[in-house]
Amino acid sequence: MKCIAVTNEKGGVAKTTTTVNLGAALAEMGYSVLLVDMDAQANLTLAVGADPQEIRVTILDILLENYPSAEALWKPTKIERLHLLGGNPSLNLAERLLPHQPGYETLLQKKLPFIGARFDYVILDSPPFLGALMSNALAAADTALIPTQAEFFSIYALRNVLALIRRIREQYNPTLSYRLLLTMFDQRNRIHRTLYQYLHDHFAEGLTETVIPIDTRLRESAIAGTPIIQHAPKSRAALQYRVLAQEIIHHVEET
Amino acid sequence: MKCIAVTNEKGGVAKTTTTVNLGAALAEMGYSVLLVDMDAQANLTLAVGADPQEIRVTILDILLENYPSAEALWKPTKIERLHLLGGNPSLNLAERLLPHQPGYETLLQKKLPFIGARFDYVILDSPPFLGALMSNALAAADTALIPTQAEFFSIYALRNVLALIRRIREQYNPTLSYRLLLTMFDQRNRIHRTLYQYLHDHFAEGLTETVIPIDTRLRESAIAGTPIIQHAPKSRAALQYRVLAQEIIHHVEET
Ligand SMILES: Nc1ncnc2c1ncn2[C@@H]1O[C@H](COP(=O)(O)OP(=O)(O)OP(=O)(O)O)[C@@H](O)[C@H]1O
Ligand SMILES: Nc1ncnc2c1ncn2[C@@H]1O[C@H](COP(=O)(O)OP(=O)(O)OP(=O)(O)O)[C@@H](O)[C@H]1O
Ligand SMILES: [Mg+2]
Ligand SMILES: [Mg+2]
Repeated sequence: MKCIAVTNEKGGVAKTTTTVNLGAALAEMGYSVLLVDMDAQANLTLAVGADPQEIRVTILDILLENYPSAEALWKPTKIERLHLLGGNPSLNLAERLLPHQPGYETLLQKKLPFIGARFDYVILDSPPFLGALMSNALAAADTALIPTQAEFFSIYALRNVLALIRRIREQYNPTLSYRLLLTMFDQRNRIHRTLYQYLHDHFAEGLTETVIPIDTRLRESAIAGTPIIQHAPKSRAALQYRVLAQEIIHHVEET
Repeated sequence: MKCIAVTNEKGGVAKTTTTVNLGAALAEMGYSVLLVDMDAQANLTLAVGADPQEIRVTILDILLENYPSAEALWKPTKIERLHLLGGNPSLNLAERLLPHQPGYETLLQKKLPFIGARFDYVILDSPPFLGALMSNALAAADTALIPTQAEFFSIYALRNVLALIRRIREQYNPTLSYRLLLTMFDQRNRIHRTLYQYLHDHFAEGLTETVIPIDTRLRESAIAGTPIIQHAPKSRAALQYRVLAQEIIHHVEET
């Protein structure tokens, strides 16, 4: 079992879109995948067509050991081999409840073998906030996948996320690696091209080869509650998320 | 003095871009404006060309009354009549420190007359998180300005933000109004047009008449650390943010 934390403090950089579509691409290739929604917005839950109001047990309940043992922790989605541990607004309480637990940053690291044992991949979608849930995700993960746009605020955000990754690596998770993924890239936009070059110059080995282009079919797939692989199998975004899945498999198997 | 809270749980919907440019448009019209960065990402601080590492006192220090009294709370920016109460990563501690204070949700409401007395407008940029800082912003504000994209996750996020506004209105701030602002609108995109129609049908009187189009000059102005009004005064975005300023003035003066 390998665990991937999709994370970035910057909002709206396609963390959720990457989590659901990377997961669906891995499932299409035959891997069994668990998606975990760690964001109170519950967009990952929506992205697979589930209803946040029907989610009884979230990752927060599991970390606090506060759920009926008979309740199933994850549910299948309409996509074969793709399962969901859903989210709902109660995840907002994490920042208040978790820090009081001893060793709170490694609660997920300890629970993951129990939650993820049956899966080939567990992919965590984190909220846009450098808090307790994000540090849990990084402490538990084999690799952090950091979606970023080729825009100023997104690139500035990298310093804090990479600093957190360094701290978590030193304190809890020595083999934690990371990959930066350029998302919503508009080839025709001069700023995007210039800042992509900047990312290449400053983060060369950390950047994935795969780039996700801007593709309105992804907006449609969010509305449809269906990953792009199923919603528009021949779209540019579907193709690129399949290529990304290949690249991530190589990366996690190597490290 | 009127206070505007620019807020939305959804990440990347142009909260910061709207705060800096609405502020600059009001300053251009002759109003004195204080911008308050309530986000640990400190993007508002960057957007006016300031350095988050040089910010000694943040809004969190003020709410906790934990700052040297001789220190100036705000600094001028390079734009006349536009001032900044800056942010830095220490704002991340707000969710842990504030909830222990008695009546923590109204700390800013009580302090605002002291902080904002000399200004015509105080504009608050909040983080993408339904937490203590956002509720403080809403309890203190005359009106909430909610930037939203014409996209599925953004529209879904409105239910939680409007529910929070209703609660804050009932508990602490009975005259709190709100306005939804469509941002990054791409007229050529079918999904954007369809969901804009949906917003009109479901939120008619709450929606501003002004729409902010997608305009790459805004990406440039973020890099330049200069509001669009100064960076590209004749751009579509500069024009629309000036129109928005007019509309907001009417709205807050009416209520
Ligand atoms: N490549 C793309 N092309 C076009 N639209 C995209 C693309 N990737 C994501 N989007 C859209 O952009 C918006 C932001 O993406 P998403 O919600 O996945 O980001 P996020 O980082 O998870 O946001 P948050 O910080 O709020 O969790 C969504 O409306 C999504 O549908
Ligand atoms: N109208 C627009 N046209 C083009 N780009 C825009 C527009 N408005 C904002 N942007 C860009 O989109 C990105 C998101 O905007 P911004 O950072 O202001 O959103 P935010 O809601 O403050 O994000 P966060 O949730 O991370 O605080 C930024 O890179 C910004 O420069
Ligand atoms: Mg998300
Ligand atoms: Mg912002």
